[in-house]
Amino acid sequence: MGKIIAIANQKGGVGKTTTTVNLAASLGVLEKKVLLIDADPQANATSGLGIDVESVEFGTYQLLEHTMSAQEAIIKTDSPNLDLIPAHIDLVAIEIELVDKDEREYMMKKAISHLRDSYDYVLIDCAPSLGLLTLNALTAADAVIIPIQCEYFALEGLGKLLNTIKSVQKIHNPNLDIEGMLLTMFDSRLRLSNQVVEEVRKHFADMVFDTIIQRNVRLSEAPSYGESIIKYDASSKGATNYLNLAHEIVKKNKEI
Amino acid sequence: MGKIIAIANQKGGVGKTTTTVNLAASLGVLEKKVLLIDADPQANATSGLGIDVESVEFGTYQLLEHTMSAQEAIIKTDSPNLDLIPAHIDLVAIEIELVDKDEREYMMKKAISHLRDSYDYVLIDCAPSLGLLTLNALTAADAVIIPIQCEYFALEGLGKLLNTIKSVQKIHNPNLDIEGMLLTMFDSRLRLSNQVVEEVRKHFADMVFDTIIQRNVRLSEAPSYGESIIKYDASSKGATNYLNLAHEIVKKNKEI
Ligand SMILES: Nc1ncnc2c1ncn2[C@@H]1O[C@H](COP(=O)(O)OP(=O)(O)OP(=O)(O)O)[C@@H](O)[C@H]1O
Ligand SMILES: Nc1ncnc2c1ncn2[C@@H]1O[C@H](COP(=O)(O)OP(=O)(O)OP(=O)(O)O)[C@@H](O)[C@H]1O
Ligand SMILES: [Mg+2]
Ligand SMILES: [Mg+2]
Repeated sequence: MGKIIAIANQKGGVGKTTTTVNLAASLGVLEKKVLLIDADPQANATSGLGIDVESVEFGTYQLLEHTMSAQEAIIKTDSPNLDLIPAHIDLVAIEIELVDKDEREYMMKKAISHLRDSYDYVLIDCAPSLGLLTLNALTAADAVIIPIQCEYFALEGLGKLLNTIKSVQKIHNPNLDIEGMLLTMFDSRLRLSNQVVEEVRKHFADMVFDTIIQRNVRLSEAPSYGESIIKYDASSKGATNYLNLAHEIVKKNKEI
Repeated sequence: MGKIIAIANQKGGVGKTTTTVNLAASLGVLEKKVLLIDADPQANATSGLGIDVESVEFGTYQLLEHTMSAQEAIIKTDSPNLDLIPAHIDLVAIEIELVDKDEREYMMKKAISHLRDSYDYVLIDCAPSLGLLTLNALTAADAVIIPIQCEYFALEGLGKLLNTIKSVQKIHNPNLDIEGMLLTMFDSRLRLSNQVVEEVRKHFADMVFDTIIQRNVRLSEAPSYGESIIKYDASSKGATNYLNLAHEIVKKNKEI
């Protein structure tokens, strides 16, 4: 029985896409069958996996409108054991399209729940917002990974995100867990970086993954080649960090 | 006659808030009268100027709903010559509130156009999205500054943003100019950083500011003290970069 995990944080640029793409690729290396759903109109996860966004004809938009099944929307990637439902720029319009539907928060859940039978992990990359698109991902998910950049502004928005998760748990998805908080872009030379790690570990203790993702330029180079870090530079610190994260998550979810 | 400038880019974490706060403070140092409007529900510009977001009772939300005039919503900051209209978490709801109004894109424009008489510059910090809130800012503005992080994903979204600006110019605001593209978080030691600068200068030539904002940890430390970079560390590279940017903009807009 597979697990659906949303990667969400309304703060921009904290490493949501980098985490979704590289965790998905790392789980694939550990022989897990993985599906990545790009739920961000920016379509960075789609291009980060080497797919030409301009040529995408269908994907998450059709999935949410229920004009196409998940099976029909799934495409293969070069990354072993990793499939993708791509995003397209039309996804920007989905929030206005869904606003008047009765079950507007449940469109994703209805479209993907059965995929737990064919994948070990379904990872959903979210946009930097807490709008209807992200609400759909949180309602469909079993758990959420919260990337937290080791910067001051990243701490500010955490309270708001946790409140949103609580209200999703109350109203739409009582089973929603927090898979973990992931510290990203950590630079051990910077006092601020160390302060943020200390602060987050103090407040959230065992909700925080042991694995910390360090700042590593290879991670920001990989998407320009349309490759995950595993394919681009498996010997890099970034690859080691994300493989460790994959191990940590698989270990935690032993029963999968 | 003052100028209204929106600082916008739907890509998250590219330096919109850092630019708005520190450019506003730098223009204040150059004896310009400046108003900063925080149009992002994250309220990072508000907290970055030392205002306690939890204690904010009114601000950009009331401004857009027209339940309070700009004058009533303006508060003073510790930064010389810099006033603020703060954001509050209720701003998240404004997009749904405005959707059914006839003139939904013009609510900001109507509320702030007269402020050109009392300020030299009105800077609007936008959220990482191209929704109704950002559309309001682009419709109200004379020009837009586009921060571009020296990273690969930052280039990807540029086309979409320029298309949005074009459609705002066509439908809502024919006078909207591009004040400039600002390269941010530049690290001269990184090949990727240099490639992005080259690419952007090649494609956009004189639309790109001469001033480049370098990656500088003092810029990310300052908001944790609620201070602009000028107040926090006027001798830092970050302060020098933003003061240079302020000079460049004032020179370009000589007639103000
Ligand atoms: N550990 C890291 N080391 C170095 N660079 C990183 C790291 N993680 C992410 N980056 C870079 O930082 C930028 C922001 O990361 P990313 O785009 O993954 O964040 P995001 O949260 O998905 O952004 P958005 O809010 O726009 O969706 C990207 O250019 C990415 O390549
Ligand atoms: N030149 C710089 N050098 C070092 N750090 C920087 C620089 N500019 C911004 N930062 C840091 O990078 C992070 C992202 O910047 P900022 O929050 O200003 O981006 P943003 O575009 O406003 O993000 P959002 O999309 O969430 O609104 C912040 O933690 C900020 O302190
Ligand atoms: Mg992303
Ligand atoms: Mg911001």
